[in-house]
Amino acid sequence: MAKVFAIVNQKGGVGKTTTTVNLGTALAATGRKTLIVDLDPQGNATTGLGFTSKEGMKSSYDLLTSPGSFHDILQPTAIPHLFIIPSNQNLSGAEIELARFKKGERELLLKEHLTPYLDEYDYVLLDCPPSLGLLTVNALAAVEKVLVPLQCEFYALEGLSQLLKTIRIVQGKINPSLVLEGIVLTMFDTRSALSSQVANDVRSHLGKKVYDTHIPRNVRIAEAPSFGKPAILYDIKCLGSQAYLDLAKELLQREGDK
Amino acid sequence: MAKVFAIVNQKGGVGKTTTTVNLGTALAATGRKTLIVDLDPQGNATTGLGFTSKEGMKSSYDLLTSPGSFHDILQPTAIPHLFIIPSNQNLSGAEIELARFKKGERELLLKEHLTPYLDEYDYVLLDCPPSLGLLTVNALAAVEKVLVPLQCEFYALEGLSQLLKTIRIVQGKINPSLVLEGIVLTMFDTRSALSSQVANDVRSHLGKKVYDTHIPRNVRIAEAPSFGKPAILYDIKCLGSQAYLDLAKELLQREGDK
Ligand SMILES: Nc1ncnc2c1ncn2[C@@H]1O[C@H](COP(=O)(O)OP(=O)(O)OP(=O)(O)O)[C@@H](O)[C@H]1O
Ligand SMILES: Nc1ncnc2c1ncn2[C@@H]1O[C@H](COP(=O)(O)OP(=O)(O)OP(=O)(O)O)[C@@H](O)[C@H]1O
Ligand SMILES: [Mg+2]
Ligand SMILES: [Mg+2]
Repeated sequence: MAKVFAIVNQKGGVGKTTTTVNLGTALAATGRKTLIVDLDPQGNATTGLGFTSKEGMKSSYDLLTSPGSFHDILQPTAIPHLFIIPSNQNLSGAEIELARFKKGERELLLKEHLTPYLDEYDYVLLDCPPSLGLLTVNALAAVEKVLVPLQCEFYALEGLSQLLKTIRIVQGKINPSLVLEGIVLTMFDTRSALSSQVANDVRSHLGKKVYDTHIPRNVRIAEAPSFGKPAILYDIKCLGSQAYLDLAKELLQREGDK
Repeated sequence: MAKVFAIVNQKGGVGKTTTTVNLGTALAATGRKTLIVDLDPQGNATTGLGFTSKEGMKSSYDLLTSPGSFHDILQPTAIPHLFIIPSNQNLSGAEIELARFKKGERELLLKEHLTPYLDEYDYVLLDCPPSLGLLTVNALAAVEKVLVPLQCEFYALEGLSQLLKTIRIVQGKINPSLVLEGIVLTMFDTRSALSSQVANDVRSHLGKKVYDTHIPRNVRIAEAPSFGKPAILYDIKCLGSQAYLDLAKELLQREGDK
Protein backbone atom coordinates (compact mmCIF):
# COMPACT_ATOMS: atom_id res chain seq x y z
CA MET A 1 0.00 0.00 0.00
CA ALA A 2 1.70 3.18 -1.20
CA LYS A 3 2.09 6.22 1.03
CA VAL A 4 1.11 9.15 -1.21
CA PHE A 5 2.13 12.74 -0.45
CA ALA A 6 1.30 16.03 -2.17
CA ILE A 7 4.11 18.60 -1.85
CA VAL A 8 2.13 21.83 -1.69
CA ASN A 9 2.59 25.55 -1.09
CA GLN A 10 1.03 28.31 -3.20
CA LYS A 11 3.91 30.63 -2.28
CA GLY A 12 6.45 30.52 -5.04
CA GLY A 13 10.07 29.45 -4.71
CA VAL A 14 9.89 27.85 -1.24
CA GLY A 15 11.56 24.55 -2.16
CA LYS A 16 8.64 22.33 -3.32
CA THR A 17 10.53 20.89 -6.27
CA THR A 18 13.84 20.68 -4.42
CA THR A 19 12.13 18.77 -1.59
CA THR A 20 10.28 16.44 -4.00
CA VAL A 21 13.44 15.60 -5.96
CA ASN A 22 15.77 15.17 -2.98
CA LEU A 23 13.34 13.46 -0.60
CA GLY A 24 12.32 11.15 -3.46
CA THR A 25 15.95 10.32 -4.17
CA ALA A 26 16.71 9.70 -0.49
CA LEU A 27 13.71 7.36 -0.15
CA ALA A 28 14.74 5.48 -3.32
CA ALA A 29 18.31 5.21 -1.95
CA THR A 30 16.91 3.11 0.94
CA GLY A 31 15.61 0.64 -1.62
CA ARG A 32 11.97 1.75 -1.44
CA LYS A 33 10.21 1.95 -4.80
CA THR A 34 9.40 5.66 -5.21
CA LEU A 35 7.35 7.59 -7.79
CA ILE A 36 7.49 11.34 -8.43
CA VAL A 37 4.58 12.93 -10.29
CA ASP A 38 5.46 16.36 -11.70
CA LEU A 39 2.28 18.48 -11.78
CA ASP A 40 3.98 21.80 -12.48
CA PRO A 41 3.89 23.07 -16.10
CA GLN A 42 7.41 24.42 -15.51
CA GLY A 43 8.57 20.77 -15.28
CA ASN A 44 11.39 21.61 -12.86
CA ALA A 45 11.28 18.20 -11.11
CA THR A 46 11.57 16.55 -14.54
CA THR A 47 14.63 18.69 -15.42
CA GLY A 48 16.10 18.29 -11.95
CA LEU A 49 16.13 14.51 -12.54
CA GLY A 50 18.08 14.79 -15.78
CA PHE A 51 15.43 14.90 -18.52
CA THR A 52 16.55 17.48 -21.08
CA SER A 53 14.01 16.97 -23.87
CA LYS A 54 10.81 16.91 -21.85
CA GLU A 55 8.81 18.89 -24.39
CA GLY A 56 8.63 15.89 -26.68
CA MET A 57 7.54 13.42 -24.01
CA LYS A 58 4.13 12.25 -22.86
CA SER A 59 3.45 13.99 -19.59
CA SER A 60 1.14 14.47 -16.62
CA TYR A 61 -1.07 16.42 -19.02
CA ASP A 62 -1.79 13.16 -20.81
CA LEU A 63 -2.42 11.44 -17.48
CA LEU A 64 -5.04 14.05 -16.55
CA THR A 65 -6.78 14.01 -19.89
CA SER A 66 -6.81 10.31 -20.79
CA PRO A 67 -7.45 7.32 -18.54
CA GLY A 68 -5.30 4.20 -18.85
CA SER A 69 -2.25 6.15 -20.03
CA PHE A 70 -0.13 5.74 -16.86
CA HIS A 71 2.31 3.13 -18.22
CA ASP A 72 2.79 5.02 -21.52
CA ILE A 73 3.92 8.10 -19.60
CA LEU A 74 5.97 6.56 -16.79
CA GLN A 75 9.73 6.95 -17.07
CA PRO A 76 12.59 5.41 -15.08
CA THR A 77 15.17 7.91 -13.77
CA ALA A 78 18.97 7.61 -13.44
CA ILE A 79 18.37 6.67 -9.80
CA PRO A 80 17.55 3.02 -8.98
CA HIS A 81 14.02 2.54 -7.56
CA LEU A 82 12.98 6.10 -8.57
CA PHE A 83 10.42 6.64 -11.34
CA ILE A 84 8.70 9.74 -12.69
CA ILE A 85 5.55 10.91 -14.44
CA PRO A 86 7.20 13.88 -16.20
CA SER A 87 5.70 17.26 -16.94
CA ASN A 88 6.07 19.79 -19.72
CA GLN A 89 4.44 22.89 -21.12
CA ASN A 90 1.41 20.97 -22.38
CA LEU A 91 0.23 21.16 -18.80
CA SER A 92 0.06 24.95 -18.80
CA GLY A 93 -3.33 25.01 -20.54
CA ALA A 94 -4.73 22.35 -18.21
CA GLU A 95 -6.20 24.70 -15.61
CA ILE A 96 -8.45 26.38 -18.17
CA GLU A 97 -9.29 23.09 -19.87
CA LEU A 98 -10.17 21.38 -16.57
CA ALA A 99 -12.45 24.31 -15.70
CA ARG A 100 -14.75 23.12 -18.48
CA PHE A 101 -15.56 19.87 -16.70
CA LYS A 102 -18.42 19.85 -14.20
CA LYS A 103 -17.67 20.88 -10.64
CA GLY A 104 -17.19 17.70 -8.63
CA GLU A 105 -15.64 15.92 -11.66
CA ARG A 106 -12.80 18.24 -12.57
CA GLU A 107 -11.22 17.90 -9.13
CA LEU A 108 -11.07 14.10 -9.34
CA LEU A 109 -9.46 13.47 -12.73
CA LEU A 110 -5.99 12.86 -11.32
CA LYS A 111 -7.33 10.58 -8.61
CA GLU A 112 -9.20 8.48 -11.17
CA HIS A 113 -6.30 8.22 -13.63
CA LEU A 114 -3.42 7.82 -11.15
CA THR A 115 -4.60 6.00 -8.04
CA PRO A 116 -5.23 2.59 -9.68
CA TYR A 117 -1.49 2.35 -10.52
CA LEU A 118 0.06 3.30 -7.17
CA ASP A 119 0.03 0.00 -5.28
CA GLU A 120 3.33 -1.16 -6.77
CA TYR A 121 5.12 1.80 -5.10
CA ASP A 122 6.17 2.34 -1.50
CA TYR A 123 6.23 6.17 -1.68
CA VAL A 124 4.66 8.60 -4.13
CA LEU A 125 5.40 12.35 -4.16
CA LEU A 126 3.35 14.87 -6.20
CA ASP A 127 5.19 18.14 -6.95
CA CYS A 128 2.65 20.97 -7.26
CA PRO A 129 2.77 24.38 -8.97
CA PRO A 130 2.77 27.63 -6.92
CA SER A 131 -0.98 28.12 -6.81
CA LEU A 132 -4.17 26.75 -5.23
CA GLY A 133 -5.82 26.19 -8.60
CA LEU A 134 -7.24 23.05 -10.15
CA LEU A 135 -3.91 21.25 -10.55
CA THR A 136 -3.14 21.53 -6.83
CA VAL A 137 -6.73 20.68 -5.89
CA ASN A 138 -6.49 17.56 -8.06
CA ALA A 139 -3.33 16.63 -6.17
CA LEU A 140 -5.00 17.20 -2.77
CA ALA A 141 -7.94 15.04 -3.88
CA ALA A 142 -5.66 12.18 -4.99
CA VAL A 143 -3.46 11.82 -1.87
CA GLU A 144 -3.78 11.04 1.84
CA LYS A 145 -0.95 13.20 3.10
CA VAL A 146 0.21 16.79 2.54
CA LEU A 147 3.79 17.87 3.06
CA VAL A 148 4.31 21.65 3.14
CA PRO A 149 7.80 23.04 2.45
CA LEU A 150 7.94 26.42 4.19
CA GLN A 151 10.67 28.92 3.39
CA CYS A 152 11.80 30.67 6.57
CA GLU A 153 10.79 34.11 5.38
CA PHE A 154 7.90 36.47 6.04
CA TYR A 155 5.84 36.25 2.83
CA ALA A 156 5.98 32.45 2.98
CA LEU A 157 4.72 32.49 6.57
CA GLU A 158 1.88 34.80 5.60
CA GLY A 159 0.53 32.30 3.09
CA LEU A 160 0.46 29.37 5.53
CA SER A 161 -2.94 30.16 7.06
CA GLN A 162 -4.56 30.31 3.63
CA LEU A 163 -2.97 26.98 2.70
CA LEU A 164 -4.22 25.33 5.89
CA LYS A 165 -7.71 26.71 5.15
CA THR A 166 -7.64 25.24 1.65
CA ILE A 167 -6.60 21.85 3.05
CA ARG A 168 -9.58 21.96 5.43
CA ILE A 169 -11.95 22.81 2.55
CA VAL A 170 -10.67 19.88 0.47
CA GLN A 171 -10.98 17.61 3.54
CA GLY A 172 -14.58 18.71 3.99
CA LYS A 173 -15.76 18.58 0.39
CA ILE A 174 -13.58 16.23 -1.63
CA ASN A 175 -11.15 14.07 0.36
CA PRO A 176 -12.07 13.37 4.01
CA SER A 177 -8.97 11.20 4.56
CA LEU A 178 -6.56 14.04 3.68
CA VAL A 179 -4.14 14.80 6.53
CA LEU A 180 -1.52 17.53 6.99
CA GLU A 181 1.43 15.20 7.48
CA GLY A 182 3.92 17.91 8.25
CA ILE A 183 5.76 21.13 7.57
CA VAL A 184 9.39 21.17 6.48
CA LEU A 185 11.31 24.37 7.16
CA THR A 186 13.48 25.21 4.14
CA MET A 187 16.22 27.68 3.23
CA PHE A 188 17.00 28.21 6.90
CA ASP A 189 19.70 30.89 6.98
CA THR A 190 21.76 30.82 10.15
CA ARG A 191 23.19 34.28 9.34
CA SER A 192 19.87 36.05 9.91
CA ALA A 193 17.48 36.34 12.82
CA LEU A 194 14.57 36.20 10.37
CA SER A 195 14.85 32.44 9.85
CA SER A 196 14.81 31.66 13.57
CA GLN A 197 11.89 34.05 14.14
CA VAL A 198 9.83 32.33 11.44
CA ALA A 199 10.87 28.85 12.62
CA ASN A 200 9.99 29.61 16.26
CA ASP A 201 6.67 31.12 15.19
CA VAL A 202 5.69 28.04 13.16
CA ARG A 203 6.85 25.56 15.81
CA SER A 204 4.93 27.39 18.54
CA HIS A 205 1.70 27.27 16.50
CA LEU A 206 1.97 23.85 14.91
CA GLY A 207 4.17 21.94 17.32
CA LYS A 208 4.80 18.34 16.28
CA LYS A 209 3.43 18.95 12.77
CA VAL A 210 6.79 20.63 12.05
CA TYR A 211 9.56 18.20 11.21
CA ASP A 212 12.54 18.31 13.56
CA THR A 213 14.82 18.32 10.49
CA HIS A 214 15.13 21.70 8.80
CA ILE A 215 16.84 22.30 5.46
CA PRO A 216 19.62 24.94 5.57
CA ARG A 217 20.14 27.45 2.75
CA ASN A 218 23.03 25.82 0.88
CA VAL A 219 24.25 26.97 -2.52
CA ARG A 220 25.16 23.38 -3.57
CA ILE A 221 21.40 22.62 -3.61
CA ALA A 222 20.82 25.43 -6.10
CA GLU A 223 23.77 24.31 -8.24
CA ALA A 224 22.65 20.68 -8.62
CA PRO A 225 19.73 21.16 -11.08
CA SER A 226 22.03 22.66 -13.72
CA PHE A 227 23.71 19.22 -13.80
CA GLY A 228 20.35 17.42 -13.97
CA LYS A 229 21.04 15.77 -10.64
CA PRO A 230 19.49 15.82 -7.18
CA ALA A 231 21.79 17.49 -4.64
CA ILE A 232 22.22 14.06 -3.02
CA LEU A 233 23.95 12.79 -6.18
CA TYR A 234 25.70 16.06 -7.02
CA ASP A 235 27.32 16.48 -3.59
CA ILE A 236 26.25 14.01 -0.93
CA LYS A 237 28.53 15.54 1.71
CA CYS A 238 27.10 19.06 1.61
CA LEU A 239 24.84 20.32 4.39
CA GLY A 240 21.81 20.41 2.10
CA SER A 241 22.11 16.77 1.07
CA GLN A 242 22.71 15.63 4.65
CA ALA A 243 19.56 17.48 5.69
CA TYR A 244 17.46 15.75 3.04
CA LEU A 245 18.84 12.35 4.06
CA ASP A 246 17.91 13.19 7.66
CA LEU A 247 14.45 14.28 6.50
CA ALA A 248 13.89 10.95 4.76
CA LYS A 249 14.91 9.13 7.93
CA GLU A 250 12.54 11.21 10.03
CA LEU A 251 9.69 10.70 7.58
CA LEU A 252 10.19 6.93 7.64
CA GLN A 253 10.13 7.00 11.44
CA ARG A 254 6.93 9.08 11.50
CA GLU A 255 5.38 6.60 9.07
CA GLY A 256 6.40 3.71 11.33
CA ASP A 257 8.41 2.34 8.39
CA LYS A 258 11.59 0.86 9.84
CA MET B 1 0.47 59.50 -20.27
CA ALA B 2 1.31 56.77 -17.77
CA LYS B 3 4.05 54.23 -18.39
CA VAL B 4 2.48 50.90 -17.43
CA PHE B 5 4.57 47.81 -16.61
CA ALA B 6 3.59 44.21 -15.82
CA ILE B 7 6.07 42.51 -13.45
CA VAL B 8 5.91 38.94 -14.69
CA ASN B 9 7.60 35.57 -14.20
CA GLN B 10 5.78 32.26 -13.80
CA LYS B 11 8.69 30.90 -11.77
CA GLY B 12 7.91 31.32 -8.14
CA GLY B 13 9.90 33.31 -5.60
CA VAL B 14 12.12 35.22 -8.05
CA GLY B 15 11.48 38.70 -6.59
CA LYS B 16 8.39 39.92 -8.49
CA THR B 17 6.72 41.41 -5.43
CA THR B 18 9.97 42.71 -3.95
CA THR B 19 10.76 44.45 -7.25
CA THR B 20 7.25 45.91 -7.57
CA VAL B 21 7.23 47.27 -4.01
CA ASN B 22 10.78 48.66 -4.00
CA LEU B 23 10.88 49.98 -7.56
CA GLY B 24 7.46 51.56 -6.98
CA THR B 25 8.70 53.20 -3.77
CA ALA B 26 11.87 54.46 -5.47
CA LEU B 27 9.88 56.00 -8.35
CA ALA B 28 7.46 57.65 -5.89
CA ALA B 29 10.46 59.00 -3.92
CA THR B 30 11.43 61.00 -7.03
CA GLY B 31 8.04 62.71 -6.86
CA ARG B 32 6.45 60.72 -9.68
CA LYS B 33 2.86 59.65 -9.05
CA THR B 34 3.04 55.85 -8.95
CA LEU B 35 0.36 53.13 -8.78
CA ILE B 36 0.88 49.51 -7.79
CA VAL B 37 -1.80 46.97 -8.78
CA ASP B 38 -1.56 43.72 -6.78
CA LEU B 39 -2.84 40.89 -8.97
CA ASP B 40 -1.59 38.05 -6.77
CA PRO B 41 -4.18 36.35 -4.51
CA GLN B 42 -1.41 36.04 -1.91
CA GLY B 43 -1.52 39.85 -1.60
CA ASN B 44 2.17 40.09 -0.71
CA ALA B 45 2.62 43.55 -2.29
CA THR B 46 -0.35 44.77 -0.23
CA THR B 47 1.20 43.39 2.99
CA GLY B 48 4.65 44.61 2.04
CA LEU B 49 3.24 48.15 1.91
CA GLY B 50 1.84 47.96 5.41
CA PHE B 51 -1.77 46.81 5.00
CA THR B 52 -2.51 44.30 7.76
CA SER B 53 -6.26 43.77 7.35
CA LYS B 54 -6.46 43.27 3.59
CA GLU B 55 -9.07 40.52 3.79
CA GLY B 56 -11.76 43.07 4.63
CA MET B 57 -10.89 45.50 1.85
CA LYS B 58 -12.15 45.90 -1.70
CA SER B 59 -9.51 44.47 -3.97
CA SER B 60 -8.31 43.81 -7.50
CA TYR B 61 -10.95 41.05 -7.57
CA ASP B 62 -13.61 43.78 -7.48
CA LEU B 63 -11.75 45.67 -10.19
CA LEU B 64 -11.80 42.62 -12.48
CA THR B 65 -15.44 41.79 -11.87
CA SER B 66 -17.10 45.22 -11.85
CA PRO B 67 -16.44 48.20 -14.09
CA GLY B 68 -16.28 51.69 -12.62
CA SER B 69 -15.04 50.49 -9.24
CA PHE B 70 -11.44 51.80 -9.52
CA HIS B 71 -11.82 54.76 -7.10
CA ASP B 72 -13.69 52.66 -4.50
CA ILE B 73 -10.76 50.23 -4.36
CA LEU B 74 -7.79 52.62 -4.63
CA GLN B 75 -5.83 53.15 -1.43
CA PRO B 76 -3.05 55.61 -0.57
CA THR B 77 0.06 54.07 1.03
CA ALA B 78 2.34 55.39 3.79
CA ILE B 79 4.65 56.59 1.01
CA PRO B 80 3.90 59.98 -0.60
CA HIS B 81 2.94 59.72 -4.31
CA LEU B 82 2.49 55.92 -4.06
CA PHE B 83 -1.00 54.36 -4.35
CA ILE B 84 -2.21 50.76 -4.48
CA ILE B 85 -5.06 48.63 -5.77
CA PRO B 86 -4.77 45.96 -3.04
CA SER B 87 -5.33 42.27 -3.35
CA ASN B 88 -6.68 39.58 -1.05
CA GLN B 89 -7.89 35.99 -1.11
CA ASN B 90 -11.07 36.91 -3.00
CA LEU B 91 -8.84 36.88 -6.04
CA SER B 92 -7.99 33.21 -5.69
CA GLY B 93 -11.24 32.09 -7.30
CA ALA B 94 -10.85 34.55 -10.16
CA GLU B 95 -8.98 32.26 -12.55
CA ILE B 96 -11.85 29.75 -12.58
CA GLU B 97 -14.49 32.46 -12.66
CA LEU B 98 -12.81 34.30 -15.57
CA ALA B 99 -12.63 31.01 -17.48
CA ARG B 100 -16.42 31.19 -17.81
CA PHE B 101 -16.30 34.35 -19.95
CA LYS B 102 -15.91 33.94 -23.71
CA LYS B 103 -12.42 33.61 -25.11
CA GLY B 104 -11.37 37.06 -26.33
CA GLU B 105 -13.36 38.76 -23.56
CA ARG B 106 -11.92 37.13 -20.46
CA GLU B 107 -8.40 38.32 -21.30
CA LEU B 108 -9.44 41.97 -21.56
CA LEU B 109 -11.39 42.55 -18.34
CA LEU B 110 -8.50 44.21 -16.52
CA LYS B 111 -7.68 46.40 -19.51
CA GLU B 112 -11.29 47.61 -19.72
CA HIS B 113 -11.69 48.28 -15.99
CA LEU B 114 -8.23 49.72 -15.25
CA THR B 115 -6.89 51.55 -18.29
CA PRO B 116 -9.40 54.46 -18.25
CA TYR B 117 -8.04 55.53 -14.84
CA LEU B 118 -4.29 55.44 -15.48
CA ASP B 119 -3.65 58.85 -17.06
CA GLU B 120 -3.29 60.61 -13.72
CA TYR B 121 -0.23 58.47 -12.92
CA ASP B 122 3.34 58.70 -14.16
CA TYR B 123 4.21 55.01 -13.51
CA VAL B 124 2.01 51.95 -12.97
CA LEU B 125 3.36 48.54 -11.86
CA LEU B 126 1.25 45.34 -11.94
CA ASP B 127 2.51 42.58 -9.61
CA CYS B 128 1.58 39.17 -11.06
CA PRO B 129 1.17 35.72 -9.49
CA PRO B 130 3.63 32.88 -10.29
CA SER B 131 1.73 31.46 -13.27
CA LEU B 132 0.87 32.18 -16.90
CA GLY B 133 -2.84 31.84 -16.27
CA LEU B 134 -5.68 34.30 -16.87
CA LEU B 135 -4.60 36.82 -14.22
CA THR B 136 -1.16 37.21 -15.81
CA VAL B 137 -2.62 37.22 -19.33
CA ASN B 138 -5.01 39.99 -18.25
CA ALA B 139 -1.99 41.95 -17.02
CA LEU B 140 -0.09 41.41 -20.28
CA ALA B 141 -3.14 42.59 -22.22
CA ALA B 142 -3.48 45.76 -20.15
CA VAL B 143 0.10 47.08 -20.31
CA GLU B 144 2.67 48.21 -22.87
CA LYS B 145 5.79 47.03 -21.11
CA VAL B 146 6.89 43.82 -19.40
CA LEU B 147 9.58 43.78 -16.72
CA VAL B 148 10.90 40.30 -15.88
CA PRO B 149 12.65 39.77 -12.52
CA LEU B 150 14.98 36.80 -13.01
CA GLN B 151 16.50 35.01 -10.05
CA CYS B 152 20.11 34.05 -10.83
CA GLU B 153 19.46 30.34 -10.47
CA PHE B 154 18.98 27.41 -12.84
CA TYR B 155 15.25 26.68 -12.59
CA ALA B 156 14.47 30.37 -13.07
CA LEU B 157 16.62 30.49 -16.18
CA GLU B 158 14.85 27.43 -17.56
CA GLY B 159 11.48 29.14 -17.43
CA LEU B 160 12.61 32.24 -19.34
CA SER B 161 12.17 30.80 -22.83
CA GLN B 162 8.57 29.80 -22.05
CA LEU B 163 7.88 33.27 -20.69
CA LEU B 164 9.27 34.95 -23.80
CA LYS B 165 7.11 32.63 -25.92
CA THR B 166 4.01 33.61 -23.95
CA ILE B 167 4.80 37.31 -24.43
CA ARG B 168 5.06 36.73 -28.20
CA ILE B 169 1.69 34.94 -28.22
CA VAL B 170 0.01 37.81 -26.35
CA GLN B 171 1.68 40.31 -28.74
CA GLY B 172 0.32 38.38 -31.71
CA LYS B 173 -3.22 37.72 -30.49
CA ILE B 174 -4.21 40.28 -27.86
CA ASN B 175 -1.83 43.24 -27.42
CA PRO B 176 0.37 44.15 -30.42
CA SER B 177 1.97 47.09 -28.60
CA LEU B 178 3.34 44.88 -25.79
CA VAL B 179 7.14 45.13 -25.49
CA LEU B 180 9.64 43.24 -23.33
CA GLU B 181 11.09 46.30 -21.60
CA GLY B 182 13.76 44.46 -19.72
CA ILE B 183 15.07 41.75 -17.46
CA VAL B 184 16.24 42.52 -13.92
CA LEU B 185 18.67 40.02 -12.39
CA THR B 186 17.70 39.38 -8.76
CA MET B 187 19.15 37.60 -5.72
CA PHE B 188 22.61 37.78 -7.24
CA ASP B 189 24.87 35.91 -4.80
CA THR B 190 28.51 36.92 -5.09
CA ARG B 191 29.56 33.86 -3.01
CA SER B 192 28.60 31.41 -5.75
CA ALA B 193 29.65 30.88 -9.33
CA LEU B 194 26.06 29.95 -10.20
CA SER B 195 24.83 33.56 -10.14
CA SER B 196 27.56 34.77 -12.50
CA GLN B 197 27.00 31.82 -14.84
CA VAL B 198 23.28 32.57 -15.09
CA ALA B 199 23.90 36.32 -15.43
CA ASN B 200 26.49 35.84 -18.20
CA ASP B 201 24.18 33.40 -19.97
CA VAL B 202 21.24 35.84 -19.95
CA ARG B 203 23.33 38.85 -20.94
CA SER B 204 24.90 36.96 -23.84
CA HIS B 205 21.46 35.97 -25.19
CA LEU B 206 19.46 39.12 -24.48
CA GLY B 207 22.12 41.85 -24.44
CA LYS B 208 20.72 45.31 -23.79
CA LYS B 209 17.36 43.92 -22.68
CA VAL B 210 19.08 43.07 -19.38
CA TYR B 211 19.32 46.01 -17.01
CA ASP B 212 22.87 46.98 -16.03
CA THR B 213 21.72 47.14 -12.41
CA HIS B 214 21.41 43.78 -10.69
CA ILE B 215 19.86 43.21 -7.27
CA PRO B 216 22.18 41.40 -4.80
CA ARG B 217 20.89 38.77 -2.38
CA ASN B 218 20.60 40.83 0.80
CA VAL B 219 18.87 39.62 3.96
CA ARG B 220 17.62 43.14 4.84
CA ILE B 221 15.31 42.90 1.79
CA ALA B 222 13.75 39.73 3.20
CA GLU B 223 13.39 41.29 6.67
CA ALA B 224 11.54 44.42 5.53
CA PRO B 225 8.09 42.87 4.75
CA SER B 226 7.68 41.71 8.36
CA PHE B 227 7.67 45.42 9.28
CA GLY B 228 5.20 46.25 6.47
CA LYS B 229 7.78 48.45 4.81
CA PRO B 230 9.68 48.45 1.53
CA ALA B 231 13.39 47.78 2.04
CA ILE B 232 14.04 51.37 0.97
CA LEU B 233 12.19 52.63 4.05
CA TYR B 234 13.33 49.83 6.37
CA ASP B 235 17.05 50.31 5.65
CA ILE B 236 17.93 52.73 2.89
CA LYS B 237 21.69 52.19 3.32
CA CYS B 238 21.69 48.43 2.72
CA LEU B 239 22.98 47.01 -0.57
CA GLY B 240 19.50 45.86 -1.58
CA SER B 241 17.92 49.29 -1.21
CA GLN B 242 20.78 51.01 -3.01
CA ALA B 243 20.34 48.55 -5.89
CA TYR B 244 16.62 49.31 -6.19
CA LEU B 245 17.33 53.08 -6.15
CA ASP B 246 19.87 52.50 -8.94
CA LEU B 247 17.32 50.40 -10.84
CA ALA B 248 14.78 53.23 -10.68
CA LYS B 249 17.37 55.65 -12.01
CA GLU B 250 18.26 53.30 -14.86
CA LEU B 251 14.60 52.75 -15.71
CA LEU B 252 13.95 56.50 -15.85
CA GLN B 253 16.95 56.90 -18.17
CA ARG B 254 15.76 54.12 -20.46
CA GLU B 255 12.34 55.78 -20.56
CA GLY B 256 13.96 59.11 -21.46
CA ASP B 257 12.39 60.56 -18.32
CA LYS B 258 14.94 62.99 -16.86
N1 LIG C 1 17.93 24.80 0.82
C1 LIG C 1 18.21 25.50 -0.28
N2 LIG C 1 19.33 26.25 -0.32
C2 LIG C 1 19.62 27.00 -1.41
N3 LIG C 1 18.87 27.07 -2.51
C3 LIG C 1 17.74 26.34 -2.53
C4 LIG C 1 17.34 25.52 -1.44
N4 LIG C 1 16.16 24.92 -1.76
C5 LIG C 1 15.85 25.35 -2.99
N5 LIG C 1 16.79 26.19 -3.47
C6 LIG C 1 16.79 26.92 -4.75
O1 LIG C 1 15.81 27.93 -4.63
C7 LIG C 1 15.04 28.02 -5.81
C8 LIG C 1 13.58 27.70 -5.48
O2 LIG C 1 13.44 26.35 -5.11
P1 LIG C 1 12.36 25.41 -5.84
O3 LIG C 1 12.35 25.70 -7.29
O4 LIG C 1 12.60 24.03 -5.40
O5 LIG C 1 11.03 25.98 -5.17
P2 LIG C 1 9.53 25.71 -5.62
O6 LIG C 1 8.70 25.96 -4.44
O7 LIG C 1 9.44 24.39 -6.27
O8 LIG C 1 9.31 26.86 -6.73
P3 LIG C 1 7.98 27.06 -7.63
O9 LIG C 1 7.02 27.76 -6.71
O10 LIG C 1 8.42 27.93 -8.78
O11 LIG C 1 7.55 25.71 -8.04
C9 LIG C 1 15.65 27.05 -6.80
O12 LIG C 1 16.55 27.76 -7.62
C10 LIG C 1 16.39 26.05 -5.92
O13 LIG C 1 17.51 25.50 -6.56
N1 LIG D 1 17.43 40.47 -3.32
C1 LIG D 1 16.90 39.71 -2.35
N2 LIG D 1 17.69 39.29 -1.34
C2 LIG D 1 17.19 38.51 -0.35
N3 LIG D 1 15.91 38.11 -0.29
C3 LIG D 1 15.09 38.50 -1.25
C4 LIG D 1 15.51 39.33 -2.34
N4 LIG D 1 14.44 39.57 -3.14
C5 LIG D 1 13.41 38.92 -2.59
N5 LIG D 1 13.78 38.30 -1.46
C6 LIG D 1 12.97 37.43 -0.60
O1 LIG D 1 12.77 36.21 -1.33
C7 LIG D 1 11.42 35.78 -1.21
C8 LIG D 1 10.80 35.76 -2.61
O2 LIG D 1 10.66 37.07 -3.11
P1 LIG D 1 9.23 37.60 -3.65
O3 LIG D 1 8.16 37.15 -2.76
O4 LIG D 1 9.35 39.04 -3.92
O5 LIG D 1 9.19 36.80 -5.03
P2 LIG D 1 7.91 36.62 -5.98
O6 LIG D 1 8.44 36.33 -7.33
O7 LIG D 1 7.02 37.77 -5.84
O8 LIG D 1 7.22 35.31 -5.35
P3 LIG D 1 5.81 34.67 -5.84
O9 LIG D 1 6.17 33.88 -7.05
O10 LIG D 1 5.36 33.82 -4.68
O11 LIG D 1 4.89 35.81 -6.11
C9 LIG D 1 10.73 36.75 -0.26
O12 LIG D 1 10.77 36.19 1.03
C10 LIG D 1 11.59 38.01 -0.33
O13 LIG D 1 11.57 38.75 0.85
MG1 LIG E 1 8.58 23.90 -8.16
MG1 LIG F 1 4.94 37.78 -5.46
